[in-house]
Amino acid sequence: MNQKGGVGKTTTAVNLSTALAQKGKKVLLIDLDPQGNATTGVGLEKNSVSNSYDLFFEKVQESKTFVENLHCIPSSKDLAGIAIELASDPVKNYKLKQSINYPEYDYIIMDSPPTLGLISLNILNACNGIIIPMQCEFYSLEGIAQLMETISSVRENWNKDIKIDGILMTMFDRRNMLSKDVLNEVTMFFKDLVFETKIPRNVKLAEAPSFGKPGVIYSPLSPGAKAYDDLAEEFLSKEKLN
Amino acid sequence: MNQKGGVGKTTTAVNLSTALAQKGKKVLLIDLDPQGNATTGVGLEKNSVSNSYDLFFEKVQESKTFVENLHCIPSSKDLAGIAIELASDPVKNYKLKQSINYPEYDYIIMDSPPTLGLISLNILNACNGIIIPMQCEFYSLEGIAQLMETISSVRENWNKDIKIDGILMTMFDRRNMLSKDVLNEVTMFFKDLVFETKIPRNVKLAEAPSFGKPGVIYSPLSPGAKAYDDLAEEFLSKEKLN
Ligand SMILES: Nc1ncnc2c1ncn2[C@@H]1O[C@H](COP(=O)(O)OP(=O)(O)OP(=O)(O)O)[C@@H](O)[C@H]1O
Ligand SMILES: Nc1ncnc2c1ncn2[C@@H]1O[C@H](COP(=O)(O)OP(=O)(O)OP(=O)(O)O)[C@@H](O)[C@H]1O
Ligand SMILES: [Mg+2]
Ligand SMILES: [Mg+2]
Repeated sequence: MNQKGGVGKTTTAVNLSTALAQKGKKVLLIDLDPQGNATTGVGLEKNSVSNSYDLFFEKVQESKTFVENLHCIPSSKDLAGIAIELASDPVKNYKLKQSINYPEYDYIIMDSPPTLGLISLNILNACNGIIIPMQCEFYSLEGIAQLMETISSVRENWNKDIKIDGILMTMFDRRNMLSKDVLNEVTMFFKDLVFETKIPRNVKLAEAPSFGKPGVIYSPLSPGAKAYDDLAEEFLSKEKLN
Repeated sequence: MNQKGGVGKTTTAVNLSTALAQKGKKVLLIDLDPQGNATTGVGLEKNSVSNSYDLFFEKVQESKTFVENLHCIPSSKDLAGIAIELASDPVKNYKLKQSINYPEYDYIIMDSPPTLGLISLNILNACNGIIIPMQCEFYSLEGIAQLMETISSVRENWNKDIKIDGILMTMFDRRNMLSKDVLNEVTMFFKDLVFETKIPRNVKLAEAPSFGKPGVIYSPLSPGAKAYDDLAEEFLSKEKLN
């Protein structure tokens, strides 16, 4: 989650869930962004019969993807109007928590839109861990304080179990000073909250969605794919420790 | 405007308004994104006394920037809750149109958040032209159809004068095929709606905000700054034709 746009939320959701599935974990990817990029990223159609808009009202049937062990609840453009539709619903902040009940999966990964509105609030109430992708650029630094504030107020008022799994530095370009400066600043401030694994800027990750495939499948030997595979390893070993 | 995140909306708003101001036009930049990146991009403080949140309720005093001919109405984090606050206001979609009355400026440029919610709807009702920044990447293509639908429904129901000034291709990297493929696809589909000027990927544009300066001032001879200067020329000559 991160309300800053274009930081790699979808690319992370798609590639981490695929890498975990390739390691034998049963994973459910839920696309909660009305743009539906994660849905396309795993080769599915948007606005299909049972989708993440319906999930605000009832439990829905998941769709299989072409990746073994990876299922998905695709996006719908109806999500764009959900905040207005539920404006007077007394449990509007808990709708996802009520219907997300899929015990057969090892991990459920939700891709969020670039806002801190009703959809993101529902995600924060329904989940137990958050990964914060952060582009190694200056504007990305600006939103972090606000995001941290929102997460701690959710923890105090609604969901005491929520924890930050880590901050993931994305689109890291070792050739430019800006990337290094931002990385240093974030690591100094957030210390071990920052994942060891850094995702490099790698065009293969940006090309993969045009083929309807996750980067780790489209170009498994690329630096971007390898980094997401490392992330999955690090994520699993961090889980064991907790 | 573009609901896809990270496509260069803020970078375009900041650099185009500065380039127009440098050509002697009186420009007002209004930051309507709760993240407040455009406010930082021109060296101002967010959440200051008169800000864009207040603009939903009354006309507010503009702030001077260090750029001659460029004034700004800075952002406020209170914007994040405006959709819920105005949910039952019968004129919630026209609030900005009612208070934006600054005839002394040649151009008013509004930076929008990465969503098609109440703030963006207010912008669409208050303005007469839209620039659509589009990253030369696959996921950016996905959101365009939805954005075009929203704009035409605003034109039919609320604001018949709204027109698309143009689609601006951003972060164009001539070295990679993906950039060229996306550019070709957009140009084939949207023809002369696409600005001739393309903004190259240029790290100087990403570095500038950390110094609180627009790219065209921080590094005026860089490819990114020159491109925004060309855009200002093209924008002015297109205005003359209409
Ligand atoms: N490590 C990377 N290297 C190169 N390109 C990347 C990388 N990660 C993501 N991208 C590309 O950058 C763009 C933004 O990434 P992505 O769409 O995943 O971000 P997001 O945070 O989900 O955006 P939004 O805020 O719109 O939801 C996409 O075109 C994607 O393909
Ligand atoms: N042409 C460019 N070359 C290199 N970097 C760029 C360019 N344009 C923008 N950037 C950088 O890319 C990131 C995204 O750009 P920007 O923040 O302007 O997009 P945005 O559409 O306003 O994002 P949001 O959806 O969060 O509002 C920023 O860190 C910015 O500095
Ligand atoms: Mg996304
Ligand atoms: Mg922006």
